Amino acid sequence: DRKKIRGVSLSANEVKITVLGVRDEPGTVGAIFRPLASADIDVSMIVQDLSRTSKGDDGTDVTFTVEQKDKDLTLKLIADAREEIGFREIIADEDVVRVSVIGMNLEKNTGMAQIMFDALGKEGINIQAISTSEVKISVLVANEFAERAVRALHSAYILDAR
Amino acid sequence: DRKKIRGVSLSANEVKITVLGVRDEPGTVGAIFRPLASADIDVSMIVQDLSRTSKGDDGTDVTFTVEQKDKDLTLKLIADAREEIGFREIIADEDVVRVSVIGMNLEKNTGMAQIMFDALGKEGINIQAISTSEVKISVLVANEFAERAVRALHSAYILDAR
Ligand SMILES: C[C@@H](O)[C@H](N)C(=O)O
Ligand SMILES: C[C@@H](O)[C@H](N)C(=O)O
Repeated sequence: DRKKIRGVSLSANEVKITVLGVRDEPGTVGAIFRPLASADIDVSMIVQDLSRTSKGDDGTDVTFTVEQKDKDLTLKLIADAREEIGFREIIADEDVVRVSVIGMNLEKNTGMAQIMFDALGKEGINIQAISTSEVKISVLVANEFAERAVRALHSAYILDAR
Repeated sequence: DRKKIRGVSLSANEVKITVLGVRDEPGTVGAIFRPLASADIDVSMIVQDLSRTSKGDDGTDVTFTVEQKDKDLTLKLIADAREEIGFREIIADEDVVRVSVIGMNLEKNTGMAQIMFDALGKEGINIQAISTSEVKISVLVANEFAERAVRALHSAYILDAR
């Protein structure tokens, strides 16, 4: 039932921000996003995949995306909050695009995610970040792969034939 | 407009699986989830927040959750695929619960995520993983915080008063 996937979307105006070595204690991500929320900066995707119990005490990493127009302010606000957040380094990567497959009841549907990953893998497209939900599976890939990714996913989910 | 959040959900039957030091090349996550999909193992949440360009060439990490009954088979299948995936270590953590706030149009709504993070931070609840989407913001926290997290979020989003 690849039919569960209704479409493929591309979000090309995003900048990937990764805060590395964040103090892995209660309150830290609140400290990252509070100034961004106050400044009305839209954050599209937030992913964190580890915590200190799995990685040791040198902090953990958090990735999120903002619109290109908000990149500089985002970096400034996070740098200003350095003491409160506690981080080692912050990276901004403009060379990303967010590719998503959209549907319903995707949670617990391992097969739907695997089709996406295999389709991109076969095209030699490296996946930089992953976030999943009931209605959407999103990955970040380099800009240069945007069109190839969309075509590969259309084909993998047999969207062209419908 | 905390009213955008309609409810808080708790998913307590989940085991957090983290594959550490995964070969950060095209096809790798496909190799992780293909055997799980074939074995009909439901995967609820998949998060990856880094890729080699931000972390160096020692691989990256991927976290996902499965039901407790599937823990042993999941570990076995991934160990069997070790050559194809290429990873350093795999960790299973049963002491987690997934807490989510549910609503609509949550993407790009930084304020809604920040309320959740601040509420948990104030309770001293450490966030182990984060995944966001248009309809749900999910975090993984230790089992012991399950009830406290739900109460704190109900209060933060003023859900009790409605
Ligand atoms: C790293 C970050 O998520 C931290 N654990 C927190 O709870 O805010
Ligand atoms: C780490 C993993 O996501 C890898 N980059 C892949 O594309 O499969």
